Amino acid sequence: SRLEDTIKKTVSDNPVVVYSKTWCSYSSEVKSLFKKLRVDPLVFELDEMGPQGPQLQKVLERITGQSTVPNVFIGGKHIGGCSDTLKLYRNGELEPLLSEANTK
Amino acid sequence: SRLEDTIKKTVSDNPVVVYSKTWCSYSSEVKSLFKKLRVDPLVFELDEMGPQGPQLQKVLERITGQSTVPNVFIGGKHIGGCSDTLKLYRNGELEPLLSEANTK
Ligand SMILES: N[C@@H](CCC(=O)N[C@@H](CS)C(=O)NCC(=O)O)C(=O)O
Ligand SMILES: N[C@@H](CCC(=O)N[C@@H](CS)C(=O)NCC(=O)O)C(=O)O
Ligand code: FES
Repeated sequence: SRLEDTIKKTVSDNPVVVYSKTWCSYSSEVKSLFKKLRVDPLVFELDEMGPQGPQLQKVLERITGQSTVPNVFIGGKHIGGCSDTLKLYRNGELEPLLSEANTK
Repeated sequence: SRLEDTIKKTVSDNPVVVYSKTWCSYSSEVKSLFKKLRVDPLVFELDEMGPQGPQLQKVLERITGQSTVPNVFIGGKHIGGCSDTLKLYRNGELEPLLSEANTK
């Protein structure tokens, strides 16, 4: 579908992409983590995109199997949600992924 | 107002009250914590109460100064949100508050 192609292009063209909601603390935690790591993700606030928000969330679920926010991609790869991202960070695996994605 | 009186009565009549949203992970964390502590809170899922949900959230803000969920009361006292509750738990202050409220 066209929306699916848009998402695939977005995540391959941008090193870090976060699908988020402005009111959601888990989404805020992920955005703060990237800010702390001095990474500037491309963020889509699904609650501020009118009817396109829920549509994107549906298509993301189709592509990634994940229906929730935040939904995080690094280097075109689906990372997961807030807990997944924090886990990688605590294991020291996040920063290597980020450097790899940024130098592409 | 009538809604304000309802809330005040609810939190004084019930040892633990949580105003929550079903889709919210911070709300889930607070509910899980109480479950782990074998406490059975009275939970209001503001997203499942039709137009009353947003109204309750507004009145809670007027009463407590807190506009967000989860909104937690123990022994009739306003505790705060997820971070506040977790902080009290980690400081060992939550369980005394809970015992005190449950034996009223
Ligand atoms: N374990 C997941 C939890 C994700 C989750 O439950 N997200 C909630 C918001 S905190 C959600 O997307 N709820 C449904 C919605 O907002 O559409 C994570 O760490 O990201
Ligand atoms: N630090 C607060 C954060 C509370 C917060 O930002 N809650 C969000 C949901 S996670 C909220 O209520 N957003 C507005 C809304 O859902 O109406 C806590 O620990 O509870
Ligand atoms: S909506 Fe509360 S943590 Fe996501």
